[in-house]
Amino acid sequence: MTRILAVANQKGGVGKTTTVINLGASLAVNDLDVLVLDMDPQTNATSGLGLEDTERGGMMDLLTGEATVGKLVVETEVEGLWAIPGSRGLAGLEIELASESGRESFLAHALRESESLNGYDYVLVDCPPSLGLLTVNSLVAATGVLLPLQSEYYALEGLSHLMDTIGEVRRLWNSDLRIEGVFLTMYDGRLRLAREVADNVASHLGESLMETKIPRNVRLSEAPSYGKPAMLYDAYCAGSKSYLRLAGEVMSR
Amino acid sequence: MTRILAVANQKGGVGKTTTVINLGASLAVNDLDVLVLDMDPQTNATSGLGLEDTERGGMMDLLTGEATVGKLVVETEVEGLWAIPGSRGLAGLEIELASESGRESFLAHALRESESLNGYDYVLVDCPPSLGLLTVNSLVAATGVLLPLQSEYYALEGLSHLMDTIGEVRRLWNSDLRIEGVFLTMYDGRLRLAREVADNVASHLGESLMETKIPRNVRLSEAPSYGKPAMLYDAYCAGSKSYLRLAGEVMSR
Ligand SMILES: Nc1ncnc2c1ncn2[C@@H]1O[C@H](COP(=O)(O)OP(=O)(O)OP(=O)(O)O)[C@@H](O)[C@H]1O
Ligand SMILES: Nc1ncnc2c1ncn2[C@@H]1O[C@H](COP(=O)(O)OP(=O)(O)OP(=O)(O)O)[C@@H](O)[C@H]1O
Ligand SMILES: [Mg+2]
Ligand SMILES: [Mg+2]
Repeated sequence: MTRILAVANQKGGVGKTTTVINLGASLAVNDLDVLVLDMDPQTNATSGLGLEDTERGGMMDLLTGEATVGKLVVETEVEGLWAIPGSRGLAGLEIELASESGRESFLAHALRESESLNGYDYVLVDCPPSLGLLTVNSLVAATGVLLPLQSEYYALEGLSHLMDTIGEVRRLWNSDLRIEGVFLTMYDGRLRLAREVADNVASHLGESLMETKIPRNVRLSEAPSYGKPAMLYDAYCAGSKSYLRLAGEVMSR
Repeated sequence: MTRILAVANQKGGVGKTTTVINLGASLAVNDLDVLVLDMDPQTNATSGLGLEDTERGGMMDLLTGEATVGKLVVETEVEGLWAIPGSRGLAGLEIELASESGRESFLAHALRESESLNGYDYVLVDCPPSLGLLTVNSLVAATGVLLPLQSEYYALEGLSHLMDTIGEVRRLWNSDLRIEGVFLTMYDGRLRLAREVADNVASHLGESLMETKIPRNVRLSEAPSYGKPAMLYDAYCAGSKSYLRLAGEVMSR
């Protein structure tokens, strides 16, 4: 059974895209077949994988039913890692779909059509920094949610709002949606703020908090300018190693 | 004439909220009267100033015409700095307003009603990480746009898209909208990536790039947990000083 994981958080800049790319690559090197879906109109996951975005092709064609997964999928530089490129035109979708009935289930329908997901062990969906229609579509289509949490005050503040939204989606549209885990990103143990956030989250979330902390590591932010996951740019850096550990944890949950 | 500055960038986590709060405080200590408007449903600018957000009061009442600026404004801990708290309900506004005519001008109308802005030298508008209706409303109402740019690859990649949107707003709804400036945030000169981004922006933007670079400084990220601008938390840190310099530059433009 394909696991569809939405990587979501309405707080901006917390490491959603970096997680989709590097967790995706780390799962693929474990001999798994992984598909990345770029649901963010910024199309950062697309360029971070060295692919071209489009105005209305790629994910837009998938959501509007113009084409199936099989027709849209492209290879990346990592064996076992495929992707459907993002569309800048997704930004207008919120308004275009606003009055359609079933507007929250476009992605779920597209993925259920045909045997599109046969053969993929994991699908990772990169969400935009909002709780609008694109993120809701991702949560409705997903089997689980991964929540990257930056070790900062504002990120912590937004967590309860995100959990409420996940609960609402589970109640209204997707009763099987489970929280795969929350994990800390850009973590620097030397900073008191980071340690405080970690303690706070551990006491509130218990089990849901994953063991792996993704450290702040400049190699993770350099890799996208080469269109590669960190493991192809610098496989021995702390960033690459931490995403391999995260992949291990995701596989064992 | 009141200067209305939208602080915008669809890329998440680049320092929009941190700029609105700390630039606002820095302008206020220069004996200016400043009003902060929190147009982000995350309401981070509201909590970062130690204020309470609401579900549908505050900015939502302003946009829907329920109340004027005079009725909604509250004091902050900084003399000369006022704010209208954010509303979590703004998240639903994109869909609620989608079919209304003039949906892009709700904020502009609200600010033009009555003498609401008399007495303020500056209005700073904190925008959400998207180019949707809330950001467009802010750009239509603004006299100028300030663009915080994180010294990272994805942030640089999104800049041209942001400039296109500003051009479109200028063409369709607000011909006086000018770019007040682009400035680097979370800048660490020891990192090659940061220097590369700085060089790249300088060669493309020339004049629009502001002299002041906001350094990465942990005190800026600690201050919001106390509900204070950095200058009330640690006035001598590099973060506070850099925002005072930025205020000097904004005042002289
Ligand atoms: N662990 C890390 N260490 C250092 N830099 C990181 C790390 N994770 C991400 N970054 C960098 O921080 C920035 C924000 O990360 P990213 O773009 O992945 O976040 P996001 O949540 O996808 O942002 P958005 O909300 O805009 O979609 C990027 O420039 C990225 O390269
Ligand atoms: N110069 C800086 N040095 C260190 N930390 C910073 C700096 N500027 C902002 N931060 C921290 O980085 C995070 C992102 O900043 P901020 O929330 O202001 O960005 P934003 O663009 O408003 O994000 P969003 O897109 O979610 O609205 C926050 O936790 C903030 O405290
Ligand atoms: Mg992203
Ligand atoms: Mg913000």
